[in-house]
Amino acid sequence: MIDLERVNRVYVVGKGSGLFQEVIALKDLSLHVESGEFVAITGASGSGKSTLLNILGCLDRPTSGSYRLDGLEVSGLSDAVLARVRNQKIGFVFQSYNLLPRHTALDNVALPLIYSGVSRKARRRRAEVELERVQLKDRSHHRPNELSGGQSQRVAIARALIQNPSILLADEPTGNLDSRTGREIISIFHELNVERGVTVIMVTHDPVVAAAARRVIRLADGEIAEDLAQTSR
Amino acid sequence: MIDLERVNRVYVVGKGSGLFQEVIALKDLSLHVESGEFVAITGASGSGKSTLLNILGCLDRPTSGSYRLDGLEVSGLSDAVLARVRNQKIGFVFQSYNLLPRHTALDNVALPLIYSGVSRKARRRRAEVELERVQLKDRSHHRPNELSGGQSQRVAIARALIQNPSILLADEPTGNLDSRTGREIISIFHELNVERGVTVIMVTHDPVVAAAARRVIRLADGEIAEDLAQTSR
Ligand SMILES: Nc1ncnc2c1ncn2[C@@H]1O[C@H](COP(=O)(O)OP(=O)(O)OP(=O)(O)O)[C@@H](O)[C@H]1O
Ligand SMILES: Nc1ncnc2c1ncn2[C@@H]1O[C@H](COP(=O)(O)OP(=O)(O)OP(=O)(O)O)[C@@H](O)[C@H]1O
Ligand SMILES: [Mg+2]
Ligand SMILES: [Mg+2]
Repeated sequence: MIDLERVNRVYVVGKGSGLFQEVIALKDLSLHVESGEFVAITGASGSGKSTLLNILGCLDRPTSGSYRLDGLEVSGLSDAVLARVRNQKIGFVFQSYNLLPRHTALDNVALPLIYSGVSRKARRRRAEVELERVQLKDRSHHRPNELSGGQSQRVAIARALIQNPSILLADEPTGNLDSRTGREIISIFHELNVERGVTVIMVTHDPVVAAAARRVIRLADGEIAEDLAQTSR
Repeated sequence: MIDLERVNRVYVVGKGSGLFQEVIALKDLSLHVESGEFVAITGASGSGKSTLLNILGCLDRPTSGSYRLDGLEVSGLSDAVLARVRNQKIGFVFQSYNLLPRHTALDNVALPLIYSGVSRKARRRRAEVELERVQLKDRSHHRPNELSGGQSQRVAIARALIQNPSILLADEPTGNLDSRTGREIISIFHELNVERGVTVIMVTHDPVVAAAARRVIRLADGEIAEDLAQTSR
């Protein structure tokens, strides 16, 4: 269960010559998401979607305001505890994938399992299963610079899923995928949500993808402009 | 004018333990594009689109076959001459942007003009114009890690346009843009094509974006599966 209350996120940017500028990426944002929801976050480029998702994923902290995740106040946690919470509960698909460039697809997907102390043999086996699910079985030994854009994106997705997280946060998960491959990915998310109760929150620019969610939240200039329930298609 | 004849591109990938595998990314592909055309290249993830675009952009050489660009056989050119041809004729938008991480948006956009010996003052002025055109005037001093995904994409687009290239090659130019911003970018491409005769070849997964082109080429497994003229919408 996710509870953001009056969250602000201010970035400070150097303009050179000792000058600085503030960017208010999230403005007094409050949001409640129940366990098991399937939410799409939409909005113009620069409206604050990735900033919001990074805070939800415990990768960034609000400048002010509160974030309660399953009853725990995140701002009160040390970095070490936060990392453990993240590793156990959250699968995150980054907008720019963040794969390790000198490791194969297989090793990239298996990475989260190292932190949870899974044996090398079991990590390998589970990573193969996840890669097969996103149709990349025959690319498992390729490194990121030997993969197409959409293949890299799918490796990032497989890595987010390997720990069976209870919360899946995905930032533009189909941005580099053709429509058919994109639909396959969204049906994986849908299946996890419906069959295993995984909470799914995905940022997307694609109206077809947003239509698969049961709730669509539109951001504009760091605020929630719209929050609508819908029948998932 | 672009003439590919029986182009093959084979990648060799190490599988570990001294084993290697070949990936045939383009198979005996032939393609003729006249000056001033507006072409969309579509196809499944991994079908060879970026590989094709990189060869067209003189960023990669075919394993075999011929590429004549405005009558010049590209495979016969030295790397130095190839770089000059590229700088003078071609604007390239990369699927993963390839911005310089420690430089501002303004410096990234101005970069191609350094190679053509433009003065610092003129570079700055022209870069500001291009950034304004993609609605990023107030982000010019941000570095790539201080930009949203779609803002980085637009910086890459502005950089591709700053030299007034005669050929614009764009790899998924709207993948991280909301529909409205994406339409603004495509109308810039359309305007360049119609008013200045720029040859535009863009890879896209978005059927709405592909509809703006006058010719759509669909790749499948490294080959041209379909090549259709259409009325641009
Ligand atoms: N450097 C490389 N070494 C080995 N294989 C590669 C390399 N680059 C690409 N490939 C492989 O070649 C095939 C074509 O790649 P390419 O990047 O052209 O696909 P694409 O059509 O652009 O895909 P996407 O839509 O996902 O971006 C893919 O199957 C990919 O795994
Ligand atoms: N580290 C940073 N420093 C300064 N400003 C930043 C930083 N990161 C993001 N911003 C700014 O904050 C705003 C929101 O960024 P964010 O990445 O959340 O947007 P977004 O909605 O995900 O956009 P897109 O759809 O283009 O990915 C943008 O205007 C961006 O320029
Ligand atoms: Mg974003
Ligand atoms: Mg590609």
